[in-house]
Amino acid sequence: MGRVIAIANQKGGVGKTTTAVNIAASIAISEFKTLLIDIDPQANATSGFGLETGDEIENTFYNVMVNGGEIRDAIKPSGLEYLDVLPSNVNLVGMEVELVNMREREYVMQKALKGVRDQYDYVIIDCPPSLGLITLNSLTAADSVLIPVQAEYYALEGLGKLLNTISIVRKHLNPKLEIEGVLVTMFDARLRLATQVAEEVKKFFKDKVYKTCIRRNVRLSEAPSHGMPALLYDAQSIGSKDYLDLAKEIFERDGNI
Amino acid sequence: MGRVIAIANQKGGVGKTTTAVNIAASIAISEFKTLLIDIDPQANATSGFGLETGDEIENTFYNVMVNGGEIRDAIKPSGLEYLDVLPSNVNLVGMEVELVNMREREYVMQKALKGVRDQYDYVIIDCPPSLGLITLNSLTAADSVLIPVQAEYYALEGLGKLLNTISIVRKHLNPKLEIEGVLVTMFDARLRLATQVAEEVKKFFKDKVYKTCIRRNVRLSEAPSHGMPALLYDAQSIGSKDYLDLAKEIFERDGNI
Ligand SMILES: Nc1ncnc2c1ncn2[C@@H]1O[C@H](COP(=O)(O)OP(=O)(O)OP(=O)(O)O)[C@@H](O)[C@H]1O
Ligand SMILES: Nc1ncnc2c1ncn2[C@@H]1O[C@H](COP(=O)(O)OP(=O)(O)OP(=O)(O)O)[C@@H](O)[C@H]1O
Ligand SMILES: [Mg+2]
Ligand SMILES: [Mg+2]
Repeated sequence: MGRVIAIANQKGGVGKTTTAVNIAASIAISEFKTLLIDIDPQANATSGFGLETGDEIENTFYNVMVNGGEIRDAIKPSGLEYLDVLPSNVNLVGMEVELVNMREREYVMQKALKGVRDQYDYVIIDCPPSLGLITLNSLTAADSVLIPVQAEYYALEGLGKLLNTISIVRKHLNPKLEIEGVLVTMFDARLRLATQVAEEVKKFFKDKVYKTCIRRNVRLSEAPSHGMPALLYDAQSIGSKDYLDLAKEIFERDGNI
Repeated sequence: MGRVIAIANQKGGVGKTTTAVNIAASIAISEFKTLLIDIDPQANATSGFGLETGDEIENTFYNVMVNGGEIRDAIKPSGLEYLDVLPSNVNLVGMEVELVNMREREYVMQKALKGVRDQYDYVIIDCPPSLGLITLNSLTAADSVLIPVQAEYYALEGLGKLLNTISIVRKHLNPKLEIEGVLVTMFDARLRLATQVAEEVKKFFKDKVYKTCIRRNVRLSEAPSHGMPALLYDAQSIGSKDYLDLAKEIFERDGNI
């Protein structure tokens, strides 16, 4: 039975997509069957694998969510053997407004995923930078949420609101929702601010914080322009190694070693 | 008659708030009367000036937009003589849903600003990372939009969609909306990727791109933790100087020198 992990944080630019793309690739390379879902209308995770976002509605996740289409038709190969991708689609922009008037609007994704959960070991969902209905749907469908936190001051500010939202979802929509872990991203050890923020995060989240911290590494931001995760673009890079370490830590917590 | 400039880009973490806070301060220091409006529920621009976001509804912009309250009651001093701030408020999170069912929902902010536009030379609006109703309201109320673009690959991807939205707003909601300018942010000249992205931006936007480019500078990300813009935190910093140069460029384009 696949574990569904949402990558969420309403603060913009904290490394949600970079984490979704690279953790999905690192899990797949360890031969666990993985599905990456890009539910952000910006479609960055989709282009992070060199896939088209397309503007027709047929065979897209939008079609699955809004018109009850088959999820199997929307899934595309990633170029990595054990990894499939459910690409984003420009129509997703209108999804929040469409969802507002649907019955059980927070459960639409949970229902859509019923058909595929047992075909994957891990399902990773990349969320947009907001706490709107798309992110609420992802948190309701997920078993746990992985929270990337950029090593910057503004990134600390939104954490309280995110935790509030998670406990509201747990209380009313998805009682099993846990925090998978908190990941410090874009960490530059030369900056005092980065060390201070990382310490604050550890004080606040204690053992929920991964021992692995993703260091700032230009290879991570170059890889998407080549349409591939860091481990295919430059396997020897710091960025690629950090995400492989993160995957190892996730497996250890799951007893998958 | 005040010029209203929205700082917008749906891509997260590209420097919208850092630009809004520091350009507002740089304009005010040149003795032009300035109002900074924080319409992002994250309230980063509000804390960038050390102000409280508060959770009561009285005397907030939410109250002005949803209940027709007086905008004058929601404006707070910033600590800089010629700069006032209209702080964000936690209730703004619910604003998008409230707006969906209001009459003329895209014009609510335009109407709310009627009472104050002529008391300021410049009104700066910090937008959230989305193209939802809050950002649409800001683009409808604005004379022009300043687009920060982070010197990163993913930041290039969303520009087409943002330009689409701007032309839709110009066609149906606000015929006078112009592009104030495109600002390259977090530029690190040592990285090939940054130079490549900056060149793409110049090719795409031509003379709309400011000559001033905001360099990556840790003082800009330290300043918000002290509740002040960079020019008060460290006036000699690269970040502070870059934003003063940007203000000068804006004045030259306006003939305000
Ligand atoms: N560890 C890292 N080192 C260097 N650059 C990074 C790192 N992580 C992410 N980046 C870059 O920082 C930018 C922001 O990251 P990303 O787009 O993954 O964040 P996000 O949270 O998904 O943003 P959004 O809120 O828009 O969805 C991207 O250009 C990305 O390439
Ligand atoms: N020129 C710069 N040099 C160094 N750090 C910067 C610079 N500009 C912005 N930052 C930092 O990068 C992070 C993202 O910037 P900021 O929060 O202003 O972006 P934003 O577009 O407003 O994000 P959001 O999409 O969440 O509203 C912040 O932590 C900020 O302090
Ligand atoms: Mg993203
Ligand atoms: Mg912001």
